[in-house]
Amino acid sequence: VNNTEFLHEPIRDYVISSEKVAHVQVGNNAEHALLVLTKTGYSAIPVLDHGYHLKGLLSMGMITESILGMERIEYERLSEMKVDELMQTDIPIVGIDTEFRRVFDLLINHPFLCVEDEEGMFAGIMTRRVLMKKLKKAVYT
Amino acid sequence: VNNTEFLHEPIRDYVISSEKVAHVQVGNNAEHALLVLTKTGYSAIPVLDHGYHLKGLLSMGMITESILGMERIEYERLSEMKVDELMQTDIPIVGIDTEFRRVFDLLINHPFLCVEDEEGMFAGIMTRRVLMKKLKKAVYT
Ligand SMILES: Nc1ncnc2c1ncn2[C@@H]1O[C@@H]2COP(=O)(O)O[C@H]3[C@@H](O)[C@H](n4cnc5c(N)ncnc54)O[C@@H]3COP(=O)(O)O[C@H]2[C@H]1O
Ligand SMILES: Nc1ncnc2c1ncn2[C@@H]1O[C@@H]2COP(=O)(O)O[C@H]3[C@@H](O)[C@H](n4cnc5c(N)ncnc54)O[C@@H]3COP(=O)(O)O[C@H]2[C@H]1O
Repeated sequence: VNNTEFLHEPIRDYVISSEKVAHVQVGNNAEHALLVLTKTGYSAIPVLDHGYHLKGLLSMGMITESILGMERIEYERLSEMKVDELMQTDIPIVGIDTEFRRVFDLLINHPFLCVEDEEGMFAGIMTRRVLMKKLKKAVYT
Repeated sequence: VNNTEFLHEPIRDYVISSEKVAHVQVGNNAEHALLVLTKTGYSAIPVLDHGYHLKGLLSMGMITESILGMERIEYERLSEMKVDELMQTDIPIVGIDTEFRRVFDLLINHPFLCVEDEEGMFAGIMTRRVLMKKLKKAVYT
C-alpha cells in the first residue's frame, strides 16, 4: 500500500541543478537583487560567490527590512547596499548523496535546501515541491 | 508501518485560524502592504474585505513588479496604488471539512491554501508545513 523506501535513497537524481536556479552574486547591489527576485518571481534565492560556492540566502523581505527608516522607506539606499550585508548566512546545506529522510526533516522548516557536491561547489536545490511529489507517489502506491 | 488514514480526515483541526493569519484589506495602499509583508516576514498573505471574505493573495513580488518602470523602479507610486489592483485573484480555496488528500494535491503547487467556513467567511490557512508534519508522522508510525 505504501512505498517509503525512497526515504533511504540519495536526493542526487531529484536535485534541481544549479543552472536552473536563479541566484545573485556577492558584490551585487540590493537594487539589482530586487530586480532579479521580481523578474524570476521567487521569494528567496541563493547568493553565490564567483567560484560558485554558496554564501547565503536572500529574500525580498531582507532587502525591504534593511531600508525601513524612522520616517519612511528609504528606497534610494538600495543601489548602494550590497547583498553581502543583507543575506542570511546561517543556512542548512545538504550534499547530493544526502538521503531523502534527512531532507524531509529539514524541509519541514525550510521551503528549499541548498545542495553542495563533493567539492563544496553549489550543485542545486531541493524543494518542498519535489519532496511532496515523491511522498504523494509513496503514499498512493 | 504507515498510517495514511489522516488523508481521509477533514483539515478542520489543523487549520491555522484566521486571527493568527497576517493579512491586508482591500483599499489598503501598496506601501502599507509592503510594510506588513516586511514586518511579518511572510512572502505572501491573504487580502480580505471588511466583511472578512477572501478577495485575493498578495506577495512582495506583485508589488515590486507593478513599479518596474522603463528607466527605474518607481517607488513613489506605491503610496497611490491599491492592493486591489495588484493582488492575485484566481486562487484555490478549500473548506474546513475538505479532506487532507485534497489539500495534498493542491499544496504540491501552492505553499498555502486559504480556508473558508460554511458561510464563506475566511477561516484561516492550511500550509505545506502543517501537511508535511502530518505526513512525517504517517510514514514513521
Ligand atoms: N515559476 C514558477 N513556476 C511554477 N511554480 C512556481 C514558480 N514559482 C513559484 N512556484 C510555486 O510556488 C512555490 C513557492 O515559491 P517561492 O518562490 O515562494 O519559494 C521557492 C524559491 O524560494 C525556491 N526556488 C524554487 N525553484 C527555484 C529556482 N529555479 N531558482 C531559485 N529558487 C527557487 O524554492 C522555494 C520552494 O519552491 P517550490 O517549488 O517548493 O514551491 C514553489 C512552487 O510550488
Ligand atoms: N515567522 C515564522 N516562524 C517560523 N517559520 C516561518 C516563519 N515565517 C516563515 N517560516 C517558514 O518559512 C516557510 C515559508 O514561509 P513563506 O512566508 O515564504 O510562505 C508562507 C506564507 O506565505 C503563508 N503563511 C504561513 N503562516 C502564515 C501566517 N501566520 N500569516 C500569513 N501567512 C502565512 O504560508 C506560506 C507557507 O508557510 P509554511 O509554514 O508552510 O512555511 C514557512 C515556514 O516553514
